[in-house]
Order: sequence, then C-alpha cells, then structure tokens
Amino acid sequence: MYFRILEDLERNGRQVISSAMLAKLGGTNSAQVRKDLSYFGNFGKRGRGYSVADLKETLRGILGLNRSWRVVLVGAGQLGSALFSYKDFNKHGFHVVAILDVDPAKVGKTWDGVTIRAFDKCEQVVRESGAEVAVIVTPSEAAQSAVDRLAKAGVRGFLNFAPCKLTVPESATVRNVNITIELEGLSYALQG
Amino acid sequence: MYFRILEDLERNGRQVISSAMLAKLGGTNSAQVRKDLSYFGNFGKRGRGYSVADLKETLRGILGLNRSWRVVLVGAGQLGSALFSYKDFNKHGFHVVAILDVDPAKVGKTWDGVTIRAFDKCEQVVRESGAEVAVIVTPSEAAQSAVDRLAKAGVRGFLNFAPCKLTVPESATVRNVNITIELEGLSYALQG
Ligand SMILES: NC(=O)c1ccc[n+]([C@@H]2O[C@H](COP(=O)([O-])OP(=O)(O)OC[C@H]3O[C@@H](n4cnc5c(N)ncnc54)[C@H](O)[C@@H]3O)[C@@H](O)[C@H]2O)c1
Ligand SMILES: NC(=O)c1ccc[n+]([C@@H]2O[C@H](COP(=O)([O-])OP(=O)(O)OC[C@H]3O[C@@H](n4cnc5c(N)ncnc54)[C@H](O)[C@@H]3O)[C@@H](O)[C@H]2O)c1
Repeated sequence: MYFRILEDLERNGRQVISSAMLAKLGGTNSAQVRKDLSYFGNFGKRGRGYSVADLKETLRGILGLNRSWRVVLVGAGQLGSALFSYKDFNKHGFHVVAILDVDPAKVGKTWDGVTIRAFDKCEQVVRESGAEVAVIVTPSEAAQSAVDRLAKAGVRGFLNFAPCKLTVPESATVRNVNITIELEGLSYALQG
Repeated sequence: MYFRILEDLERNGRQVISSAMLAKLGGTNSAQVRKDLSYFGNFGKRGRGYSVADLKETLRGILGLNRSWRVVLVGAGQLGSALFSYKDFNKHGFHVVAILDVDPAKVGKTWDGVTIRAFDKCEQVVRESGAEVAVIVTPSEAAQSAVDRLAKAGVRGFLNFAPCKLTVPESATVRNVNITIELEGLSYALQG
C-alpha cells in the first residue's frame, strides 16, 4: 500500500512526505504509519518527514519487489498465451523461463524463444530452468495434481488462475486470481 | 461465501445442514449464520437445520447469480481474446454481446459471430446491443476515458483488468482484477 502511494508521489515530483500526509493518503493515522514503517527500520526523523525516493527504494527491497523470479507457465492455452505476452509481468520481476502443457499438438511449439515442453517432464524442466514460481493456467481438474508434482520438484510459489482451491506444502505459497468471485460480486452489486 | 459452501455440499450429496455446521465451514458461529441468513428471509427451523438445495437456490436468486448480463468487451487484445473464449463467463450469466477497439486493423473482424466495432461508436453500440456491463481490457491510459463515455451511454457495471484506479458515477459499480497486487503479494511472501 505505501509502496504504491510513494510511486504516485514520486511520479508527481514530490521529494519529502510527512507521516501525517502518508497516513491521510493511506487511510490510516500517523501513529499507525510510524508503527508500520518502524517495522522496516528507522527512516525519517519526527518533524522532518521521510524522503520519498529513499523510502520507496527501501520498501522495494524489503517487499522483495526488486527481486526477479524464474517462472514456469503451466498450461499453454488462451489465458496462458495472454499472460506470456503481458509486459507487466517482467516489470514486477516475473520472467517466464519455461512453459508446460499436456497437449501433444502444443508441445514443441515455441513462443518468443521459449519452447513448450511436455508436463510429464516437469521435474527435469524445473531443474534445468531453475523455475521458482509456477503460474497455473490449466483446467481446474488438472490444477491440484500439477501443483503437487511441481512442489515436489522444488517450486515454492504458485499463482493460480484456475477457479479451484489448491493446497500446497507448508514451505510453499499460493496466491489465487479468481475472476469468478469478481463476477459474482459485480452481479450482486448490480442487483442491489 | 455460503453459496460456495452449499455448492460443495450439494456436489457431495448432502441434503440438510445445521447452522452450526454451516458456521464451522464458514469460519463463523451459529448466531452469525442465523443473522446472515435471516437477512435473506426465514429459511430453516431451529433444530431441523436448512435444506441445502432450497437454501442454495434462494441464495442464487438473492445474490443475482441467476440473472444474465449483456456485456461489452472493451479492448480486443491478448487478454480480451482470452476472456472472450472463457466458458465460465457464460456459466455466471455474463454474455459478450459487443466488442469495441480503436485499432483499425481489428475493427470489422468477427470473433465467433460478434463483430469488433470502433470505440468511437460506443454510444450507438451500447444502445443497439443493450450492454449493461463493460469488461475493460484496454491499456491503463485509455481506461478512464473509455469508462466515462460508457457510463454516460448507460453502462452500469465495470469489470476492470487494467492496473489503474477507475472512478465511476454513483449509479455505477466497478470491480477490479489486479494481477499486479497478487504478483507483489507472492513476491513478498516468498521473501519472508
Ligand atoms: N480464458 C480466460 O480468460 C480465463 C479467465 C480466468 C480464469 N481462467 C482459468 O484459467 C485456466 C485456463 O483457461 P484457458 O481459457 O486458458 O483454457 P484453455 O483450455 O485455453 O487452456 C488450458 C491449457 O491447459 C493445458 N492442460 C490441461 N491439463 C494440463 C496439465 N495437467 N498440465 C499442463 N497443462 C495442461 C491444455 O492442454 C490447454 O493448453 C482455467 O482453469 C480457467 O478456468 C481462464
Ligand atoms: N495480457 C494479460 O495477461 C494481462 C493480464 C492482466 C492485466 N492485463 C491488462 O489488461 C489490459 C489489456 O492487456 P492486453 O495484454 O490484452 O493488451 P493488448 O495490447 O494486447 O490489447 C489492448 C487492446 O486495447 C485496444 N485499445 C487501446 N485503446 C483503446 C480504447 N480507448 N478503447 C478500446 N480499445 C482500446 C488496443 O487496440 C488493443 O487491441 C492492460 O491494461 C493490461 O495491463 C493484461
């Protein structure tokens, strides 16, 4: 949240910001801001405020936003191909280094230099590519078994687009992008 | 939330459910369940529990999930084409009746019987197609001005995929699917 606010401020050419101002933009209070930021270390002096550029860069490091992740795309279908071409992925440090699919008609094709490999070889592909994160764009019924094999092969992060609940080992993390929930929410709000 | 739980229960062949069980599955308490459900009307009798099938159908009606919406897709690019072919859209009552784009090379092409129209004619297209909901898959910089014109033309619901904040009139609703936030969250969790 703070990171996004700081990005906007920097874009508008602001140099310094007080915790009161940060609180107002973030919808909290100054004490909360100082508490949140102190969690990350000591930034500004009371009374002088925080330097926008320094705070942003430090937050970027802490949030891990400047790290880059090697990504395996699992499912070379409609959404997989849209995500592959999505320029913001790279901007956030997510670089697709491998693509897996079960469809023999797709295996062997190349997207912008990355060859689609057979899911059956996922252990080898994860080892060779060093993939740490998997983006799941398979049909729901295939998603859990794909995730199980990938987690065993060492993948630690999962971004799931299939509308189903996935379980991963303790050592891994899964984030879901569920468009269905947004659709139902929109439908509900419009009925209001 | 209850709707999804009831869907799972029905799939597993369960006929009746008590408010205590519903509370456990939903992570709340029985009193909260009875309060939430009473908002929708009087369903079950204390002691006998709720009929899963009846409760689900009633909730479906109230949540407006069985209504169908006429949708205009704004932006015939990578994500637009993936969403157009997404079968779950129809399952949730969202039917694409029109597609708009500014690229002359795309205008006039047809996707599965729907012709891509020039965004400039959006008022006419919204009137002719009766579109009530717009799915925004344009670049961020074009999104707000597209939404302004569509809201004026009578569109009441917006599902926004562009990574930017959109403002709509009081009478309209916007839901955002922001993949960037999920990416940053995943990156942050993996750094943990
Ligand atoms: N298309 C969309 O706009 C959209 C939007 C939101 C969510 N989703 C979800 O994303 C997923 C993919 O949707 P899509 O529209 O791209 O479908 P799609 O049918 O176009 O693509 C799915 C791909 O997954 C492959 N596949 C099947 N089983 C696999 C496995 N075990 N391992 C690896 N690959 C496998 C298929 O061969 C196919 O290429 C679905 O779960 C869908 O519900 C899609
Ligand atoms: N590709 C993805 O997987 C993905 C994922 C998440 C979010 N997004 C977001 O979705 C949006 C679309 O992404 P994309 O990858 O499909 O881009 P794209 O460039 O493939 O498609 C964008 C389309 O919008 C059209 N367009 C431009 N201005 C317009 C306007 N004023 N009115 C109507 N159409 C207009 C363009 O002509 C083009 O056809 C972007 O905001 C992007 O950040 C994309």
